[in-house]
Amino acid sequence: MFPKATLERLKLYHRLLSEEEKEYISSEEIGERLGILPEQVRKDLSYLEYKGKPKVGYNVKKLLEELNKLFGIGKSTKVIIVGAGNLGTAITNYPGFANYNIEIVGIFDNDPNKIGKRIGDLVVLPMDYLERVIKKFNVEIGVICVPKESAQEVANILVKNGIKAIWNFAPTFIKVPEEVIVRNEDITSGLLSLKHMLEVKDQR
Amino acid sequence: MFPKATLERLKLYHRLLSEEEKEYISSEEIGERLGILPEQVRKDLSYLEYKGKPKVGYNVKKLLEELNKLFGIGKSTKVIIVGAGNLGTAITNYPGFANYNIEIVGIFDNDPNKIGKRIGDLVVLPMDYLERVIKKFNVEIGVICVPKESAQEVANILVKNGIKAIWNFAPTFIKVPEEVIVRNEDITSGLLSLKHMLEVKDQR
Ligand SMILES: NC(=O)c1ccc[n+]([C@@H]2O[C@H](COP(=O)([O-])OP(=O)(O)OC[C@H]3O[C@@H](n4cnc5c(N)ncnc54)[C@H](O)[C@@H]3O)[C@@H](O)[C@H]2O)c1
Ligand SMILES: NC(=O)c1ccc[n+]([C@@H]2O[C@H](COP(=O)([O-])OP(=O)(O)OC[C@H]3O[C@@H](n4cnc5c(N)ncnc54)[C@H](O)[C@@H]3O)[C@@H](O)[C@H]2O)c1
Repeated sequence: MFPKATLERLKLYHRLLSEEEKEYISSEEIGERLGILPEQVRKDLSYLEYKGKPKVGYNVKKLLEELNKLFGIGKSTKVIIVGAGNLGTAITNYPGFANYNIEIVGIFDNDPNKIGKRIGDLVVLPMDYLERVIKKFNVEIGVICVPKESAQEVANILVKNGIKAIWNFAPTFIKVPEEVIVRNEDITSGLLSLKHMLEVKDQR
Repeated sequence: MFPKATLERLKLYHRLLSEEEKEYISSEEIGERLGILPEQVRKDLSYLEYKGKPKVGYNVKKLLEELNKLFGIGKSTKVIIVGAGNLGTAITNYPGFANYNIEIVGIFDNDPNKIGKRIGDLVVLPMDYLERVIKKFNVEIGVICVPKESAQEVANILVKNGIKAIWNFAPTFIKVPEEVIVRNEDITSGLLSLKHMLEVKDQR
């Protein structure tokens, strides 16, 4: 594990490196730009697996890759939501996803009254824009927030457009090809466990 | 386990018994009212733990208690929701709770534009009705669907009015007395597990 102070400085190096255009950089240069002793910079970077080369310095891309992994920044997962009703809106607005580098890049609906509505930074799009958005952002996960009668039809559209995993909130079983991952979400299980905890408590 | 046909008939007996005022009832009486042979009634009821007494018959209350337990009907758990926004509305409308005998008996908000709005069978009430509804329905569980800035204040109101368990959706830590059960819900964990499943799959 890294000492806390080292971790804080690594975050500074990370920000500097993500804006660096050159291929290699030295500990002297990093130190000068951040007002940190070069010996300290070398000591901090020694905690990483990637080692720099004497006289040449550190490969910016390799350092950045390892720091990205350390901070979980890597490739961010892109998600789209189908169904801009109550649940779809609550999920789109929820700030919790950003912490895990999960980005909601599109929300879709087939109701003309919903299309064009603004939800957070997004605008509700019609279903025929789905393909374009999935391709543009290389979207991997689709979330189903439509009534159960429409769930299978929406799942088919998602699979047809290359979605690899589906988070299904509609209370029904959807059939998808074997290579597509499905997670059926049912928040009632949270309430059930509370109910059981109360019953156990009351019996004592 | 009960044979399927027996289970169906037990449901008929259950409905008949829940309207029966007498203390005891015989298999002949049950059979006559439902058009089922008394031998068949006796055979079906023999699957239960409670046994009737010859000449006296079956104790209606005891039979009903066991059938209630069998069908999970028992005492239904009453729940209220604070925050009639997107999430609160989606939860109130969700049909999944009825299957587990969980009944949402009230939804509250402090925004005048929301008060009076109809959500399913309920009408959004102002916060000062909370005490009355909790007392009237003997409510045990409160659900927090307000922004995180208001979560602690709402938790205090729920605890003051005798709520025993809180289901908290606001992304913040709430402090409650030790005897109150809190479950913090975070649906992002569902999406995170999907993200990890995708990463594992891609690495193969
Ligand atoms: N699993 C859980 O724990 C849980 C909890 C709450 C709600 N739900 C479920 O989530 C779903 C959404 O709930 P809600 O309260 O937001 O409902 P809602 O009616 O507010 O929203 C549904 C939206 O889907 C849109 N829609 C319907 N068919 C469509 C289609 N074919 N293509 C695109 N859009 C379509 C509608 O126009 C509407 O905007 C429901 O199935 C509900 O049962 C699940
Ligand atoms: N944990 C999760 O997985 C998850 C997922 C989605 C949303 N959320 C959270 O759930 C909460 C609700 O989300 P939303 O999208 O429905 O927000 P929303 O803004 O649509 O609804 C919030 C409602 O709370 C009401 N409110 C605010 N302060 C109040 C108070 N003191 N007393 C009574 N009512 C009050 C508002 O008037 C509004 O109607 C937020 O905290 C959000 O971050 C959590």
